[in-house]
Amino acid sequence: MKQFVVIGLGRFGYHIATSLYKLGNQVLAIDINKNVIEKIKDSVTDAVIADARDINTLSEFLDKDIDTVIVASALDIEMSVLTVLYLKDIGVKHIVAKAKNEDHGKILKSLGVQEIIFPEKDSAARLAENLSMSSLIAHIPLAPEYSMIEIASPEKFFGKTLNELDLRKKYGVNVIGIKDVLLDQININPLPSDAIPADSVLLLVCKTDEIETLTFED
Amino acid sequence: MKQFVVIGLGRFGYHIATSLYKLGNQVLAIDINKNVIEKIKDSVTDAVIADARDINTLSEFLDKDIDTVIVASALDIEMSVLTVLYLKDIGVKHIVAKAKNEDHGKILKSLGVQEIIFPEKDSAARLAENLSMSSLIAHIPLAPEYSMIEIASPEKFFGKTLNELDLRKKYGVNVIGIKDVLLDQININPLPSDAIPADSVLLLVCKTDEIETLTFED
Ligand SMILES: Nc1ncnc2c1ncn2[C@@H]1O[C@H](COP(=O)(O)OP(=O)(O)OP(=O)(O)O)[C@@H](O)[C@H]1O
Ligand SMILES: Nc1ncnc2c1ncn2[C@@H]1O[C@H](COP(=O)(O)OP(=O)(O)OP(=O)(O)O)[C@@H](O)[C@H]1O
Repeated sequence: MKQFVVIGLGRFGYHIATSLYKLGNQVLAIDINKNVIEKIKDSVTDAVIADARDINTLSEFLDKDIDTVIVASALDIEMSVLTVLYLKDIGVKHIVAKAKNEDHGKILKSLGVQEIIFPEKDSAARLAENLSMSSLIAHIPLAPEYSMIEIASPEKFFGKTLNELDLRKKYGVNVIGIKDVLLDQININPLPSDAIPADSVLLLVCKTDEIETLTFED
Repeated sequence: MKQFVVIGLGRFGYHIATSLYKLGNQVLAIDINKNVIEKIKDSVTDAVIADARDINTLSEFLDKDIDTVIVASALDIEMSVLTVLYLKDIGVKHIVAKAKNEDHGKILKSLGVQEIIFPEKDSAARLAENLSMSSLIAHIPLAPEYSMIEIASPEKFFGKTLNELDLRKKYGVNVIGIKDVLLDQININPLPSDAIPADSVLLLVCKTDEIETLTFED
């Protein structure tokens, strides 16, 4: 169980605080606005009204034992960079901060923030991936040249086992899962003797530049 | 090659338009602000200055052949919902829209928008996952009970082959990749005869509720 502090509860800050708490961590949420603290107090370990630009207040709530502090407010660059400065002075080891734009990101990096988040850019990049692959249902980049993809099973595979199809030798793909769309079930880590049902989706790992040409033609 | 139109070039809109273009798609970017159009025009197929609230202008640039229109502006809910209404009238088949908050999202859904994006919430949920898993370097949910994780290889595995370790039988995990951290190389879809080097990271698929207990003890 890790201990997190989240400062600034806009949409991003509110969701990171409540998600971390749901995943079983201890979360202290801080915001200058009383209404926001009222709204979040039952969904985190503790929530306090405080001004993050006041180093004395910050030191009251923070010490070196905190695993990670997330500065989730970025509308006001002055507040964000002052808060990061004080966190470094107090001795917080791991700081994550949201950035409003590239320039704000550069300043945070020079202050020693370990992880800088651009929510709009992150979300846009993922959506672009998912939208531009045609027969693909999802595409998760794994390594510089490899990806995990979901692709509809070709008809000629229906009823055949992974052993018979020998997909790794023939097409260089590793089948991680077989989703039966009609039964809404997924067979993860399938055995070589498992068959591919009709109307299924394959979850597989393959080379990224082979995705567009993966048609399973003989 | 798919055809996309992106309306509204704030941070999210700008990044979705340029990412889709980089992935090989045709992208038309629309914004009411001349400066933004100047900035993006070399990074997309075409960029035009137009007011999306004017149905006549929209019909000039859009027709039924467009694969997807992305309404990426959400500061002004009126502009967003009016634009979606006109797109439906023109006959656009697939609409994706960014939402400012949950209420805005509900209105977009009732207008028939197929995909609604909350960039701050999406990005916060992913960050929460990555931060709360201790020895894990990354965690990608695959299915309701399965995940793909990156975990540092335990010392007792160093120098041993996947065959010898028989990880699937002993721990129920499927090793998708072995990252050699020192050489910065990754061996995706490793063979059973491949050995696990020292200072490596395993990319594996396992049951989500077993992640916290995955210590590879005998
Ligand atoms: N000095 C401060 N101390 C503590 N909290 C602060 C301080 N200044 C602003 N905040 C809080 O930060 C939050 C604003 O977050 P942010 O600046 O990221 O704006 P936002 O655009 O609403 O965020 P998002 O895009 O994530 O919704 C507000 O809840 C505000 O009360
Ligand atoms: N009627 C309109 N027609 C076309 N573009 C518009 C219209 N109204 C606003 N825009 C454009 O939409 C963009 C604003 O996007 P948005 O409303 O999402 O704000 P934002 O908060 O800057 O976005 P982000 O959070 O993604 O940075 C601006 O570039 C603006 O010029």
